Amino acid sequence: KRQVAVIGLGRFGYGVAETLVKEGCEVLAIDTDPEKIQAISDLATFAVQCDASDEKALKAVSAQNVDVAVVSIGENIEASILIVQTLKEMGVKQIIAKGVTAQHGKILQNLGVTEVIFPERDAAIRLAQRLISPNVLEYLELAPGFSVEELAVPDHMSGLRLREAKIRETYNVNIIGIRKKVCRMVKGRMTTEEVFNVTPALDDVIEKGDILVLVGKQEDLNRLTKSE
Amino acid sequence: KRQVAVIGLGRFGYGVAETLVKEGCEVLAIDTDPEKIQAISDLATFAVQCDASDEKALKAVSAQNVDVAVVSIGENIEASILIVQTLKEMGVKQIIAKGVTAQHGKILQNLGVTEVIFPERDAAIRLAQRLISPNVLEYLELAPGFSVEELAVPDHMSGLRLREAKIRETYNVNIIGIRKKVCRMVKGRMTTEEVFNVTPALDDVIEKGDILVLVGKQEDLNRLTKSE
Ligand SMILES: Nc1ncnc2c1ncn2[C@@H]1O[C@H](COP(=O)(O)OP(=O)(O)OP(=O)(O)O)[C@@H](O)[C@H]1O
Ligand SMILES: Nc1ncnc2c1ncn2[C@@H]1O[C@H](COP(=O)(O)OP(=O)(O)OP(=O)(O)O)[C@@H](O)[C@H]1O
Repeated sequence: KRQVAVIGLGRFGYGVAETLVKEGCEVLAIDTDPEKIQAISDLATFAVQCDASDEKALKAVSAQNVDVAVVSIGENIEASILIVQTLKEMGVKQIIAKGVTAQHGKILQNLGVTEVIFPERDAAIRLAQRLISPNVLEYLELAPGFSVEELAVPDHMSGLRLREAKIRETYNVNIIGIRKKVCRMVKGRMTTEEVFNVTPALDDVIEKGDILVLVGKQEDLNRLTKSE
Repeated sequence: KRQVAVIGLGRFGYGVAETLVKEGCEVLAIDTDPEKIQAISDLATFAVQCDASDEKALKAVSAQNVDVAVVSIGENIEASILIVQTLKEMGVKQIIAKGVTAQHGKILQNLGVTEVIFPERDAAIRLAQRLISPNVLEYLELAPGFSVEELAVPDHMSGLRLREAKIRETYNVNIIGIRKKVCRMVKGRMTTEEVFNVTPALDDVIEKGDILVLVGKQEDLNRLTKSE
């Protein structure tokens, strides 16, 4: 089972620690703030209140033995940099650090972190993509220039078979799934449930209210999603 | 062209405003901090320094005319709530608000925002999923229980045709793409480039270093990604 140190229990760090614990990982949680340590102490394998830029403190909790360290310290860029440097010197193989600014990110890259994450910026770009194309419900860049997007079925395609909607021919994007809302009677009450068709066939009918899951080049997706 | 108000230019809000402007949207950027307004004034259609919880101030900049308002205020939960309430009363149809805590998010939902976003928490969950399955490079929940994951080709599959790797038969997941690194000579120098095969065929060969893009039920994906 993986051992992960999470240093800095802000909203990002806390979320990482909490999710890892739920999935059965061993988590060493470190923060200077006793309230944060208190909040996570029931969950974490080991929760320690200390200043992570202090190498003695990190050695005292065997931080060098973890598989991965996640450093999530925002306001104090200097602390973030010192902690990453210390972890590198201690031999921690995989270090993932939250970047606060582009420049902070460059410094972390130069120090040799495995990955810099910009959570707010990533979320901002994804939201902006969805606002630009109002029918796009979700967006993920799969590879440079290629994305997955979820698109609400446009009115003019409602009631057509996939074959008739000619999405692949017209726009050069693949439909990799269809999310349908299905009404069922459960114990005498009408409930709506979502069904995900992960192997869409050309004779499947798409209807208003369904969501198409598409993969393709960004410019091809844009031609489809922005024509709605 | 869509008109979007972005209120609160922290890392999330600023990212939204910047991306929207790059994509050609009209952005009304609002913040109390003159430095933030200065930073965005070259980009934004209209950048205003004011307290967004002041209804007169919002009316003075015609905030009620936007298609969407994004409220991204973190530290001051009260201000976030007041601003959302004011925008609702002004008739802004679509309001997207950043949530700071789960309870803050519930209050925003009860006020009738279109969507609450938890950028740090979303990024934390995605990172944690990738840490749990070390060969998973990307993760997106497509629909309840279904995800897209990007998986590095496991050693035992290297050199096999997709047909021989029997991924769909064994794990019940679809391969919707293959990311390959391709070496080319450009002007006498060796460069690596990534090529994305968005229509993988059963006779395509997968090799160590390639990345498979997979779609399926989370438990089926886990059987594959965690067996590596
Ligand atoms: N030297 C340090 N050693 C250990 N923990 C620290 C240190 N410096 C700061 N922290 C902790 O890191 C946590 C996150 O820091 P901060 O709130 O500055 O980051 P943030 O990026 O704004 O967080 P968020 O993820 O909520 O956006 C805080 O709980 C803080 O107590
Ligand atoms: N009443 C207000 N009216 C307008 N802007 C405000 C108001 N209150 C706070 N702001 C601005 O909102 C911005 C974001 O606020 P804050 O830094 O508290 O949020 P955050 O969630 O921590 O940000 P981040 O997105 O960086 O994580 C700041 O630039 C601040 O000046």
